[in-house]
Parts: sequence; C-alpha cells; structure tokens
Amino acid sequence: VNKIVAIANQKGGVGKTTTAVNLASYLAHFGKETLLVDMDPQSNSTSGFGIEKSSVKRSCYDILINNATIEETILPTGVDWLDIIPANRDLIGAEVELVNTISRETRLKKIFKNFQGSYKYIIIDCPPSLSLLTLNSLTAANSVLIPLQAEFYSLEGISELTNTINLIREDLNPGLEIEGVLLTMYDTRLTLSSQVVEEIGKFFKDKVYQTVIPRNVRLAEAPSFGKPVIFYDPESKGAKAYQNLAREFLKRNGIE
Amino acid sequence: VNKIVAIANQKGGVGKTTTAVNLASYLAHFGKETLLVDMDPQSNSTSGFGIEKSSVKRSCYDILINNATIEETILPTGVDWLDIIPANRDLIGAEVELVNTISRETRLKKIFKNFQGSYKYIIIDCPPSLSLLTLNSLTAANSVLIPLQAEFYSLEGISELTNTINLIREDLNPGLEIEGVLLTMYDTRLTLSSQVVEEIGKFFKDKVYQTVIPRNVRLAEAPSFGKPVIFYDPESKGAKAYQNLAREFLKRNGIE
Ligand SMILES: Nc1ncnc2c1ncn2[C@@H]1O[C@H](COP(=O)(O)OP(=O)(O)OP(=O)(O)O)[C@@H](O)[C@H]1O
Ligand SMILES: Nc1ncnc2c1ncn2[C@@H]1O[C@H](COP(=O)(O)OP(=O)(O)OP(=O)(O)O)[C@@H](O)[C@H]1O
Ligand SMILES: [Mg+2]
Ligand SMILES: [Mg+2]
Repeated sequence: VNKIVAIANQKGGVGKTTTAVNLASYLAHFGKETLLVDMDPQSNSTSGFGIEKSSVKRSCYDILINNATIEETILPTGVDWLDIIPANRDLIGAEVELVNTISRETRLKKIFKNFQGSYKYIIIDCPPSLSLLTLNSLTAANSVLIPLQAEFYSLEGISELTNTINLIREDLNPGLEIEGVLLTMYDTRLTLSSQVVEEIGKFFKDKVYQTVIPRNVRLAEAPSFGKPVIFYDPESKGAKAYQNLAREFLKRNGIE
Repeated sequence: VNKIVAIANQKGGVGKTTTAVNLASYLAHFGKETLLVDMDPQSNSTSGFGIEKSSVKRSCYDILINNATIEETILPTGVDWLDIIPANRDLIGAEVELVNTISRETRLKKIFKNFQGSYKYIIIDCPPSLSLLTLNSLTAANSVLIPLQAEFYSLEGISELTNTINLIREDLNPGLEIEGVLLTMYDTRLTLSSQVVEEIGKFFKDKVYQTVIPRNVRLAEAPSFGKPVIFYDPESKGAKAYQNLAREFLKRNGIE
C-alpha cells in the first residue's frame, strides 16, 4: 500500500463522505487500486455506492471488535479498481465497546500493518467527532485530508482538530502528516468564503489544495442513485472538481 | 419550566446549532425566559453569542461530571431573557468518562428535575452523534426538534434517529415526544429537495413544521460576529424564518 489517508473533520456536514466516495472513485478511474473504509456509523459511504446497509453482514465493526480479516469484509463497489469495507449499525456500539479494551486506539493500525493486499491507496471516511473511531483512523493513517466548508463554525473547529493530530503524532503515530486542506461547497459570490480562505492560507500555507470543490447539486443528487458522481454526471462541475482533486493528490504524492 | 426541547440529529451540518441559537433568541424576543444548553464539545452555540470558549470556567462538563449546579454555570448571552449553559473543550472527555458511571444516561435528567429556575423553555443543542451526550439530552427532554436538510444522506439517517428516540421512550423517558421536523437550508429550485419533502411528509405527517428555513447566507455570517441573526440582520429571510419558527413553536404548544 502506498498510502493510507483519513478524511477527517469533527465538524459535521463539511463533505467528508462526498470527498471520500468521489476521490476514491477517481483514483480508481486513474487505474490506482483503491480501498475505501467506512468508519462512520451513519454508513453514508456505503450507501453512496447503493449498498443497502441492512444487507451488510460484516463491517468495520467486525474488524475492530471481532477480529475479522479485511479479506472477509471487503465488498465490490461497482467501480473497477475500487472496493469498500462497509459500515452498518453495529458500528454505533463500537465506541462504547472499545473504551475498555487494551490499546483501543491502535486496533485499526495493527490490522492494516498485517494486511498484504494489493491496494495502492486506502481512504478512510471518518464520523463527525474526535472519538475512538476517528482516533483509530488517524492512528492507522499516513496522512489526513481535511475537508473544510468556508464558514465560521467550520473554521472554529480547526484548532481542535490540529491539536488532536499533534497528540496522535506524539503518542501513537509519529509519521502522521497533514495531506492537505480541501475547500468544499465553495461559493465564490460569498464574502464570508473569501475571508475564511485567507485565514486558512495563513495557517496551512501550501497544504491548502489548489483544487476547490464548488457547491454543485449533482454531488448531492448522486448518492440518491447509489452512484459516485463519475457515473452519475461526469460532465458536472462537481465531477470535474473531484477529478482535478485526484490529479492533484497524485501529483503531490509524486505521481504524474 | 414549561418544556425542555432537544435539538438533535446525528447527521452532521443540518443546522442544529443555527436552529438552537436562533429559536432560543426569538423565544426570548417574545418575552419567554429561555435557557440554551450547549451539549456539543464543538461549543458552536457558545461562540454563536461571541463567548470565547477558552474563557468558560464551568460548562456542561462540570454539571455532568463534577456535580456543579446550573446556577453556578449559567452565563448571560447579551440577549434579554436568554441565558446559556456554555460548552468548552472539557466536554470532549465527558463521553469516555460517562461510560463507566452509574446511570450514565440520566445525569442531565436528574439535574433538571431538581432545578427550580424561572425559565419557560430550555433548548439543548446536541452534537452530531447518538452518543452519551445526545442520549443524556433526549432522556432529559420533553420533546425533540429534528432539523433536517432536504438531501439524501440526511434522509437516510432519520430511521436510526427515530429508533433511538423509541428506545429512550421505552427505557428512560416515557414522556419523550417528537416536537417536530424542521426543514433547513431549503432551496426551492432543487428537485432533490421536493422529493425529500414528500418522503418526510409521509413518515412524520403533521409533525413537519410549516415553517421552512431557506438557505440564507446571513445565517452563516451572523456567528462570525458573535450574534444571533436577530441582532445581525433581523430583516433577512433567515431571520424572518426563525421568527416564524418561534411563533409556530409557541402556537403548537398552545400559546398564541
Ligand atoms: N460540493 C457540494 N455541493 C453540494 N452539495 C454537497 C457538496 N458536498 C457535499 N454535499 C452535500 O452536503 C451534505 C453534507 O455532505 P457530506 O454528507 O458529504 O458531509 P460529511 O462531512 O460527510 O457529513 P457528516 O459530518 O454527517 O459525516 C450531503 O447532503 C452532501 O450530499
Ligand atoms: N439556513 C441556512 N442557510 C445558510 N447557511 C446555514 C443555514 N443553516 C446553517 N447554516 C450554516 O451551515 C453550517 C452548518 O450549520 P450548523 O453548524 O448549524 O449545523 P449543525 O447541525 O449544528 O452542525 P454539527 O453537526 O457540526 O453540530 C454552518 O456553517 C451554518 O452557519
Ligand atoms: Mg459523512
Ligand atoms: Mg452544531
């Protein structure tokens, strides 16, 4: 595996799932074998590919709690070169069950360490909190991509997120880097947006991705058809933006 | 206290905080003494009134974990007839600390039971999860107001939320009712919105509030000035919508 990337931000509704589903789909489109991991009990990434969560027999929960292997949990997504480790409602109980287990933050890290799969990239969709599911993801990841809505409440939460990333780097995962900050649902007409962008640029400098994801209804419609946007409307502004994101991600990681 | 209302939905970014801050502000505007409780570790409701979270000495955390009283935790908001029990980053640790405590779901309920304050309404802003902070809020509340974005992922999570409400009603809080469903960030031009509205109407019938909150940038700008929208731009579409919401809420609760 070249890289494990967690898509994380405890602020809700900033486009974590939309980014995980569509970045993973375009990486696969560029021929990079990719595995998407749905670590959110809401299991939105799972349903973003039309997979009915009640039909999911084994999920992230089984990997974290029941020592299931990755091989027995993987499902196809309908996109070539892209598989998923799905979520289902069992994952809601994982938080409480993990609290009293030994080395509760490093369970996912150990599982990936022993995994010999042929995937180039593993993308992890995180829930909107800094709880044990997110901590497991940040501990297992090589880097974290931070989707950010250009609005006040989103900006407010960034320092808490970077605090947590620093703590994880010190204690649990010294190699954890910030992959970048991705501006999502961006509306160029709003003055609020450009003020936030200025703030973010000062803090994250060249870590801010050049690609900006515009607000585009096709991105919100695609999951209701159980498809990533590449299958739903590849010519839309939203699709083109995620295609550019995948390109920029590969370029930043040394692959033209 | 006439009523304790939890503003809850585990889906992130659906407008829970925006609804809590602005509904509470307009209830106060109509002369109803109101207390806002910020149960979210992100403490967005707290900063929505310009209160610096690092200056907050005592928060919801102290009430839940350190047996602090409500009286010693309350802060003014700058709005007449509206006080707040603020949040700060201590609340992040509350989830884990509560897991192994006796009757962990009913701590907030007990505190409100013994509270003799003169508030007419208590409004609780919940975090984007079905974890112990949200369970405490639902157990302490008389009813729950569900903000919902008219989009696929939001709709998907509703059955999980109603499951949880039913479980709480059976075991912990027999009187818990659904106050209503509130459509937020509604854009009449999108076909996606009208499809979701139809689905929601079938399920919740007359519990769907007539008042619909439109997408309006003034609502997103107001918190960056530390003000509820009533102080920031009372003539805006967003402000008028929340004013109508407060009126409809009072009407549904028998107060003209
Ligand atoms: N660029 C965009 N343009 C328009 N709609 C978008 C865009 N990105 C995401 N959305 C929609 O906004 C909502 C929130 O996005 P999404 O669910 O991906 O965020 P999230 O961070 O994963 O949320 P959560 O915190 O609940 O996990 C969804 O309904 C999604 O379809
Ligand atoms: N009607 C609206 N029009 C425009 N922007 C809105 C509206 N309601 C909320 N917002 C903005 O959308 C974002 C999400 O709203 P908000 O933070 O209130 O949701 P939330 O459900 O409390 O999120 P979380 O799940 O993180 O607690 C915020 O930046 C907010 O300012
Ligand atoms: Mg998500
Ligand atoms: Mg909120």
